Amino acid sequence: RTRVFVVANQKGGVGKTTTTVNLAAGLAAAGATVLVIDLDPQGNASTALGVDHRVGDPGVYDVLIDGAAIDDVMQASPEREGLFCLSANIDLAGAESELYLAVARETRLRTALDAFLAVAGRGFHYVFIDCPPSLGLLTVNALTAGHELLIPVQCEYYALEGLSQLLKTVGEVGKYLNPALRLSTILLTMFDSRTNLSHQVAGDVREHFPRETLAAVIPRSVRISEAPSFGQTVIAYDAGSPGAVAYQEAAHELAKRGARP
Amino acid sequence: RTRVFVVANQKGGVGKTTTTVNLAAGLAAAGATVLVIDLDPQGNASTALGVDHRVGDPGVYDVLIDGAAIDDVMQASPEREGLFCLSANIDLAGAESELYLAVARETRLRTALDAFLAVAGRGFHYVFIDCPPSLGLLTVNALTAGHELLIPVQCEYYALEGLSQLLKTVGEVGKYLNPALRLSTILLTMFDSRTNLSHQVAGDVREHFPRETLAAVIPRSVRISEAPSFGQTVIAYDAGSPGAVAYQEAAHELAKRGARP
Ligand SMILES: Nc1ncnc2c1ncn2[C@@H]1O[C@H](COP(=O)(O)OP(=O)(O)OP(=O)(O)O)[C@@H](O)[C@H]1O
Ligand SMILES: Nc1ncnc2c1ncn2[C@@H]1O[C@H](COP(=O)(O)OP(=O)(O)OP(=O)(O)O)[C@@H](O)[C@H]1O
Ligand SMILES: [Mg+2]
Ligand SMILES: [Mg+2]
Repeated sequence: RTRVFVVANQKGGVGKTTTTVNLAAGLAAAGATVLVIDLDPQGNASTALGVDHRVGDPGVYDVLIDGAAIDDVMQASPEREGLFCLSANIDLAGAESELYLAVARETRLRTALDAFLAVAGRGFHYVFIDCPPSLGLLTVNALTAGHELLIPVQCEYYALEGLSQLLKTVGEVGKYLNPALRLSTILLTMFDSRTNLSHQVAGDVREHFPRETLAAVIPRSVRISEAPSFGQTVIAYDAGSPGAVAYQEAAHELAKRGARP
Repeated sequence: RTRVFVVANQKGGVGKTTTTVNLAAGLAAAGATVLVIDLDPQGNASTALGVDHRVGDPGVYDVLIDGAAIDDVMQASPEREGLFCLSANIDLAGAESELYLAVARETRLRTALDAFLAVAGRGFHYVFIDCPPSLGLLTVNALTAGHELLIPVQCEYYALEGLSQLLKTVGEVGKYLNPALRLSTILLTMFDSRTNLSHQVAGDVREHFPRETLAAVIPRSVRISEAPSFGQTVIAYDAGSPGAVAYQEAAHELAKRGARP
């Protein structure tokens, strides 16, 4: 069964996109077939995976608004065999308003993803959905379509402030739209071992979420932030760098944990 | 005349809140009277300014939804004389949906702010509105109420991707809701002089926006990210640190430039 992860956190800049593309690449490097769905109108995940996403290019907007099939619009990432992307372009910025009064506004992505995984996507091992930094209809569509929630938490003070709001929304989606959804994974990102703050936040998060928080911690590393400017993930850009190694470890740990019953 | 800045960028984690509170504190330290309006449901600016913003505390939600007067709900920051905050709490997360079908949904903040500045707030020199990382109704309310747009740009690759979308929204608000609005200021944040990426992005931004981009550049500095955990701005937490000095310089430059005709 395909594991479908929703990568969400309404706090901005915590590493949602970076985590999505690098875990996907790490799993693909280990032989898995992986689809990344870019639900952020900025299209950062599409950029990092090196796929076209200019105005007019087919993408996730067409799936949500016009009912296009995922396999008709997704693209293979040039980076690596087994890595695919359903891209986002600027049209997606209007999707939330367009969905607001539309029929089945919360379940459009789930309908499309279920249809994809039943036939064309049967061979996919993982799907990662990269969310924008808000709890609007795009993120709700992702939470309705996903099986597991993965929350990147930046090792900074503000990191914990928004978690209760996120978990409240997750609870509501779980109750009314997707009872199977559960918080399975928390990944600590941008950890700077030289600062007390990083250690404090990491300690707090592990205390509150001991089972969910991965042992692997992603260090702050400039190679990670350089990679997207080459249209690559850090796994391809500099496989031996501390950031790439950490994401490979996290991918391995994620695979090993499996979807717990 | 009071200068009203909207601090916006839908890219997450670029330093909107950090810029808002530290410029406000820098200007207050120089003797100005400053109001910060926290429009982000996470309430990070309220936290950094040390004001209460638990569920049920009066705040900007009451202004937007119930028409409360700003001077009735704003609080003085304990940090320094002349520094005030109209706080945000978790209720604000529901405001965007509530506003969606409400009368005058885009102009509520402007109506309240104009009334405040006409009487109770006449002595205020600056207002800064901290926006969430999205271009929804909260940010539109801010763009409708503001006179000047200040965009923090993180010196990272993704920084430039979202700017065209932001400027498109600004153009639409300018055309239909607030012709006086203009992009007056761009501030480069989290600059790391050791990386090529930082220099490249800074160079790109100055080339595209030579007049708007401040000479002052904010370095990446751990003291900046520690300050909010003490409910302080970096100006109060560690005034001699590179981050505090840079924000003081930026505040000074902003004051000197004045609201150009
Ligand atoms: N471990 C890391 N070390 C250094 N830089 C990082 C790291 N992780 C992410 N970054 C950089 O930090 C910035 C924010 O990361 P990213 O864009 O992935 O966050 P996000 O949560 O997806 O942001 P948004 O809320 O806008 O969607 C990016 O410029 C990215 O390159
Ligand atoms: N110059 C800096 N040096 C080091 N850390 C910084 C700097 N500026 C901001 N930070 C830290 O980076 C993180 C993101 O900054 P901040 O929260 O101000 O961004 P934002 O744009 O307001 O985010 P959001 O999009 O979630 O509203 C915070 O943890 C903050 O403390
Ligand atoms: Mg992102
Ligand atoms: Mg903020």
